[in-house]
Amino acid sequence: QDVLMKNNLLAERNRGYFEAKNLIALNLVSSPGSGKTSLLERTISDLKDQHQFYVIEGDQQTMNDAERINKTGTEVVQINTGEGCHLDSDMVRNAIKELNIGKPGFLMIENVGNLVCPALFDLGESKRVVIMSTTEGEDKPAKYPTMFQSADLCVINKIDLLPYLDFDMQVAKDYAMKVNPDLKFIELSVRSGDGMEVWYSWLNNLKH
Amino acid sequence: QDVLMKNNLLAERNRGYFEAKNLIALNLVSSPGSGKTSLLERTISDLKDQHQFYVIEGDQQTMNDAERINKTGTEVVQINTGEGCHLDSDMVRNAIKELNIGKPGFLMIENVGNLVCPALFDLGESKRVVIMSTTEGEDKPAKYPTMFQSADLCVINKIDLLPYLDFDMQVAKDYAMKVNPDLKFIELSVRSGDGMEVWYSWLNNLKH
Ligand SMILES: Nc1nc2c(ncn2[C@@H]2O[C@H](COP(=O)(O)OP(=O)(O)OP(=O)(O)O)[C@@H](O)[C@H]2O)c(=O)[nH]1
Ligand SMILES: Nc1nc2c(ncn2[C@@H]2O[C@H](COP(=O)(O)OP(=O)(O)OP(=O)(O)O)[C@@H](O)[C@H]2O)c(=O)[nH]1
Ligand SMILES: [Mg+2]
Ligand SMILES: [Mg+2]
Ligand SMILES: [Zn+2]
Ligand SMILES: [Zn+2]
Repeated sequence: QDVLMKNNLLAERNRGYFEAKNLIALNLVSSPGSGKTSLLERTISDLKDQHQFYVIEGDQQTMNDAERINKTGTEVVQINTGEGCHLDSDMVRNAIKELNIGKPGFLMIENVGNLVCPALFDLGESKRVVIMSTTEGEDKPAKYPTMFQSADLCVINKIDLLPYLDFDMQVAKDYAMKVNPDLKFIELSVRSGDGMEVWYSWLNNLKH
Repeated sequence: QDVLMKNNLLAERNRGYFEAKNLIALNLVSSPGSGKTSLLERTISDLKDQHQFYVIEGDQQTMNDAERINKTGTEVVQINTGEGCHLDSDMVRNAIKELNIGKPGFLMIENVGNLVCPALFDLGESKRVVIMSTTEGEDKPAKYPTMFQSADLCVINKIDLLPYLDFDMQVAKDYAMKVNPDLKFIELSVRSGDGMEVWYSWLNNLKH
């Protein structure tokens, strides 16, 4: 596939650019509504005194997510993909140019909510974080394996809802470990704040 | 786009085939984990004495969903799309050949969990049902508009969880009505059974 080859070449170029600017780039992927933007909102509000954040938002339509990030006072660029189902490295390259990159820090790229297509498109990120929520059921890692295989970390969000669900955490992790034995997990709730400190120390460890 | 044109021609052929066999074909689409298979399981168990059901399951990998449908005693075929992110009319045409179509009834096609790409691929269905769950947030119809524009009915599932969420039903419907003023809604919970009878009468009305 020429498209993927071309994308991967540009992704490496992005990776070099991020390295030169001392940016740690994360690619946040999930189903629609798993909580990517909520995680970013809370993370930025809690850590903006310790770290510099830049955000690229990817969605088919609307500025909704960028507006939410904007409220935290962080530099954010919204990419609207139209009928497109994923971000690619060229879109990210163009978006970077619109950001005022000064101090080193984190570049958070929130991808289009889609567990399929974004898995195939390297953006130049140093880490890929897949977010699944307890409300989606345990078997998504098995049914949408490419995404979980390509991720470094799996954040399991909305653990505040566990008392009201039949979700079995171990079953979900086992499904994920089958497709990616190296996958790390963090269980948290953006809403209640449970587990956020584990996510924050994972982020802090990236910087050293 | 040649791909879409070719797909649409085959979709019409499917439509003719379904008409000849007196099948009412539904295309069920949603985010991963909104409850497509759960809705089918409960619908089939409740209505199998009144209607004949056939099911086509679409997923990247696994037989999980087909196995769940199999337990209801219904004819089901699983399509595994691999890296593919949506069902197309050719896949459905091939799958139909594997089903033993005898009596007239409902052909339920559960698409790959993805709010983006399946919107562009007509399968030959007579109705398209988009399922959103209360746990995904209200703004999905605005952020993934093509899917909601292309749907005839929007089932809002998991209303049993409303007491534990900030989800505003009217806000969600307003977002959807903006992109598709003709969209009909049914609020239900597959788990508790609330609203299922409204869905059943919607199905029954299709037959007349
Ligand atoms: N109960 C609960 N709800 C949450 C949590 N995190 C997010 N939500 C809710 O989940 C819904 C979706 O959250 P978003 O942050 O918009 O999700 P997203 O992944 O960014 O969605 P898209 O960008 O549209 O794909 C919203 O209604 C949030 O309030 C959580 O920890 N617990
Ligand atoms: N609380 C609650 N949970 C539900 C309801 N309907 C489905 N679920 C749960 O939601 C999760 C996903 O359900 P599925 O039926 O597998 O969803 P799906 O849309 O078929 O998922 P994919 O085919 O993988 O895209 C499971 O854990 C179900 O138990 C409901 O009405 N209420
Ligand atoms: Mg978002
Ligand atoms: Mg399913
Ligand atoms: Zn795609
Ligand atoms: Zn796609």
